[in-house]
Amino acid sequence: MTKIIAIANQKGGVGKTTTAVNLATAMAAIQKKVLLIDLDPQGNASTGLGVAYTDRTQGTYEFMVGSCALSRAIKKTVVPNLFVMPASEELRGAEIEFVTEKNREVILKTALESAEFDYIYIDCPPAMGILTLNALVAAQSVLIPLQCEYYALEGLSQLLKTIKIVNENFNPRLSLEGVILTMFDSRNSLSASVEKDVRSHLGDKVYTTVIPRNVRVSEAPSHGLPAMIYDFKSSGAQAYMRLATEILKKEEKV
Amino acid sequence: MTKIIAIANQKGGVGKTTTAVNLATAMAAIQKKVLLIDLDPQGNASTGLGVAYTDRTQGTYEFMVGSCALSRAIKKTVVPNLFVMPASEELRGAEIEFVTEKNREVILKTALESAEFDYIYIDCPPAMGILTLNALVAAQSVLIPLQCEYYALEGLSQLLKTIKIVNENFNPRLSLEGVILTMFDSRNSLSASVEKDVRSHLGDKVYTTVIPRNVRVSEAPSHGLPAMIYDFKSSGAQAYMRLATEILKKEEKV
Ligand SMILES: Nc1ncnc2c1ncn2[C@@H]1O[C@H](COP(=O)(O)OP(=O)(O)OP(=O)(O)O)[C@@H](O)[C@H]1O
Ligand SMILES: Nc1ncnc2c1ncn2[C@@H]1O[C@H](COP(=O)(O)OP(=O)(O)OP(=O)(O)O)[C@@H](O)[C@H]1O
Ligand SMILES: [Mg+2]
Ligand SMILES: [Mg+2]
Repeated sequence: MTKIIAIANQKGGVGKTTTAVNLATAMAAIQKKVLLIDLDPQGNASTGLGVAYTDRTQGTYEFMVGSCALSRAIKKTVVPNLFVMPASEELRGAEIEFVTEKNREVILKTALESAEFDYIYIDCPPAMGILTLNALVAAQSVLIPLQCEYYALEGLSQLLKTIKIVNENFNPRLSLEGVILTMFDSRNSLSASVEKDVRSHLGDKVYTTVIPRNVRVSEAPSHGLPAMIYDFKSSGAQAYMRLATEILKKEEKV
Repeated sequence: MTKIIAIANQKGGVGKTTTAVNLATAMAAIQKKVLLIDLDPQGNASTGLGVAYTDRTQGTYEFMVGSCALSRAIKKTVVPNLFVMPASEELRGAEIEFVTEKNREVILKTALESAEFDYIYIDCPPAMGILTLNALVAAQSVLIPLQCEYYALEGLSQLLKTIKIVNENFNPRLSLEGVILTMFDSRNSLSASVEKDVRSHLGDKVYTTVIPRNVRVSEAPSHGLPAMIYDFKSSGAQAYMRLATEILKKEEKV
């Protein structure tokens, strides 16, 4: 049974794409068959996995509107077992185009019905629009990257409310997969106070693993590589490996 | 004549709100009458200027749809000469609601016709949707905060294309006010290589002033204060003061 996980947070720059690319890579490294869907018109996940701009003409938009079969919309990556569905130029107009469609929130869910992977991760844009709604309806759970900053913390309660509304109105199986703290900077007290605040409110929904701020993680996309491949020994890559292990352990317990 | 400047970049987390709040404060400190419009449903600029959640019922959305006059939609802030139009809950639904309106891109421009300030800054959400389009149509120029990171650099050429399209189709007076480099980290080479790349492409459109990564800047919002007030001597606050001076010097030359 394919597990579909949306990686979402309407706050911008919190590490959605970085988490999507590196967690997907870590899971593929543990021999899971993984698809990463780039649902953000910015196409950062496509870049992070090295998809050339010329290879993005058939991707997420084309797959959603049915003009391209799954097998043609997905590309191999440098990572064995990891495939990516890139964001084409057309995805930019999708948000406005889909608003007036009849079943606008189930377009992605319907298209994915026959897809067979162990995990499908969906990298969402920084907004709570139709594209992110499609991801939340297609997914069984939501993984929330949370930057250890005040504005990011402020948006969390709104995001949890939105997930509850989607669960009640569109997708009764949608649950919170977990919250992963990102860009944790041990040199300043702000990170520590955000962590304390989130753990006190959400308890074991917050992963024990914390992703540190690590420049090697932000350098990797300029080489079209996940941090795991660019610099496996870096603190950021190692943290994503630990996250994958923690997620798998939690699944075994269920 | 009121100068209206949109602070926009579809990439998330690049410092739009932080630039809007601190530049607006710096201009107000130099005795300009300034309004900051929070056009992001997240309401971060409203938080950054200390507007309580209970004080946000009349704000940007209500002003745009005409259910609230300008004088009731704007609030005083701790900074003399600086006013803020907060983001109310209703703004969350505006993106989808406005898509089907007839003159959907000129709603904000029309509403602002009688507003009299020296500067109006508009803090935009991380997306290129109807709300950001309204800001680009209402504004005379766009100020682009650019985080010194690879994904942020990747989105810049797309953003410049979008500005050109808006200039040609909706707002012939729209120009690029400038690009401000944010969260510059002198400890790593990535920041320096992004700076070199941007200056070589855009020349004097990139401000000489660079905003350093400075934890005091990210602590300030938790106190509902601009960094300029929270810690005036901090490197971040001083950089925003220099930016305001540089912008005013450029205007005098014109
Ligand atoms: N652990 C980390 N250490 C250092 N830099 C990081 C880390 N995680 C992410 N970054 C950098 O921070 C920036 C924001 O991260 P990213 O783009 O993944 O966030 P996002 O939530 O996907 O943004 P958007 O809202 O635009 O989609 C990127 O430039 C990325 O390289
Ligand atoms: N110069 C700086 N030094 C340190 N932290 C900063 C700096 N500028 C911004 N930040 C922090 O980085 C985060 C992102 O900044 P900000 O929220 O202003 O970006 P944004 O572009 O408005 O994000 P969004 O796309 O969600 O609207 C915030 O937590 C902010 O406090
Ligand atoms: Mg992203
Ligand atoms: Mg913002």
